Amino acid sequence: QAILSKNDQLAGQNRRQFQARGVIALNLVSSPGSGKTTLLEQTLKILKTEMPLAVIEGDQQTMHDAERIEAVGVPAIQINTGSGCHLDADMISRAVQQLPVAERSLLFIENVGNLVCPALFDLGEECKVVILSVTEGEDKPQKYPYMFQAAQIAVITKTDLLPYVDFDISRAKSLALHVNPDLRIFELSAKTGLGMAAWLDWLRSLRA
Amino acid sequence: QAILSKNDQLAGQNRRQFQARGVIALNLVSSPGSGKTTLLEQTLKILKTEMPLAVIEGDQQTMHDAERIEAVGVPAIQINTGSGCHLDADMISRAVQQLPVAERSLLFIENVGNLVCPALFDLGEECKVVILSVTEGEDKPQKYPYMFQAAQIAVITKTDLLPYVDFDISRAKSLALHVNPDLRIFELSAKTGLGMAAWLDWLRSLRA
Ligand SMILES: Nc1nc2c(ncn2[C@@H]2O[C@H](COP(=O)(O)OP(=O)(O)OP(=O)(O)O)[C@@H](O)[C@H]2O)c(=O)[nH]1
Ligand SMILES: Nc1nc2c(ncn2[C@@H]2O[C@H](COP(=O)(O)OP(=O)(O)OP(=O)(O)O)[C@@H](O)[C@H]2O)c(=O)[nH]1
Ligand SMILES: [Mg+2]
Ligand SMILES: [Mg+2]
Repeated sequence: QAILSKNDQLAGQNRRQFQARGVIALNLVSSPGSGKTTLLEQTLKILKTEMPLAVIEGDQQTMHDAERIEAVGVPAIQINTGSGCHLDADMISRAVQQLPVAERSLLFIENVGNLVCPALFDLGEECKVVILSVTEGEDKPQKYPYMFQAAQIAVITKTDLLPYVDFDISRAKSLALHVNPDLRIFELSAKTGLGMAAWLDWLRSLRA
Repeated sequence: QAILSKNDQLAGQNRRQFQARGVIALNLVSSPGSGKTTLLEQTLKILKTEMPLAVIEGDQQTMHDAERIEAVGVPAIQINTGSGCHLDADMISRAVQQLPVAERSLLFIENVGNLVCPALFDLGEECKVVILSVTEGEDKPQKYPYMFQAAQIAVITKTDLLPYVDFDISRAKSLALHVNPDLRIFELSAKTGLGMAAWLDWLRSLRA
């Protein structure tokens, strides 16, 4: 318990610093391989001509995801957690010091791929975005409810694969809303671009 | 650290009890939705006429997975971990007391969907089987190395989806072997049955 309350204090500090500079921080959480980095790549390619952007990447090992983001032309920093299963507020406050985060930036934090532990750790973000791919099965909101309750936004990804998998998208959405009635849900394919417009519009509205 | 060593003691007790009764326990670990329960359903349908079987299911919430196993006609017990992110040896020793595990059974333990935390917790199993679906991307062994190092077996699932995803199966295998040269790797689709024969033969060889 003491770990969480110390984390909450640091998260509060992060949040105040972000708000003072008009920085909107989003915490992207999902299972491993749900498509967080692919969604970011396609999102940043479009938004980078409209607003300042920055990315903090969290993984147990490798620099892969930060390198993919830098290849799009957006500043990114990689945090390696080792055997750790989530990012915490202290890691974020250190990372932000090494990253060029301009005023009124959209700051994306891609968490370690884990649908469990990151639900408990506030990073100081504006909101949590939980990403669920159509290949994982529609029962995840019921089986991993804490993450869907902790999030404000849900993005159902890889919808281009719907013809090939047994995934009932309306059931997945109603199960998610049952666990968290306030969730706003987007459906998209970062690969084909289908559904990206509504997601991009929502991101633009955050800085309005 | 004290938590792990207490867990290791209990795991040792479990292991001795399993060995004394000729029970082979396997710990199935993966990301959420990689196909653990589907693989179990198809495996048990075939093996249930050949040997005694039992299943311990681990999830944050719901009885779904145990119900799916019971529908196949194999005894199963569901452990709900709440906000907990992994099964531990104590949960297993309690569950085994409530489950009819016959002598020389194959006991499958389906862990909570999480590619991080379960790598650290010995349950008393004979070996860990890490499951990676082709929809998650081939870089998972590098990005989540601890789980691939802790496992003895890796199963690449959902190979029926290969025509529709960017997944280089030979690269995934070489990345996995780079992290753990002793891994034995199976490739299969529980949906179409492709590759299941080699997996079933390996399971049969455990009791020989
Ligand atoms: N068909 C399809 N595949 C996708 C889509 N988005 C991502 N993928 C694939 O899904 C796999 C994982 O994608 P990533 O973007 O690396 O996933 P991630 O959530 O960032 O993974 P981690 O950071 O390792 O947890 C890759 O093989 C991608 O090509 C999509 O919209 N459609
Ligand atoms: N195409 C295809 N889909 C599969 C296969 N195996 C499982 N699936 C699908 O993958 C999704 C998840 O399957 P599950 O078996 O519930 O996965 P799981 O690993 O047990 O999930 P959790 O217990 O929630 O972590 C479901 O939609 C299944 O239909 C397969 O071999 N091929
Ligand atoms: Mg990623
Ligand atoms: Mg399951």
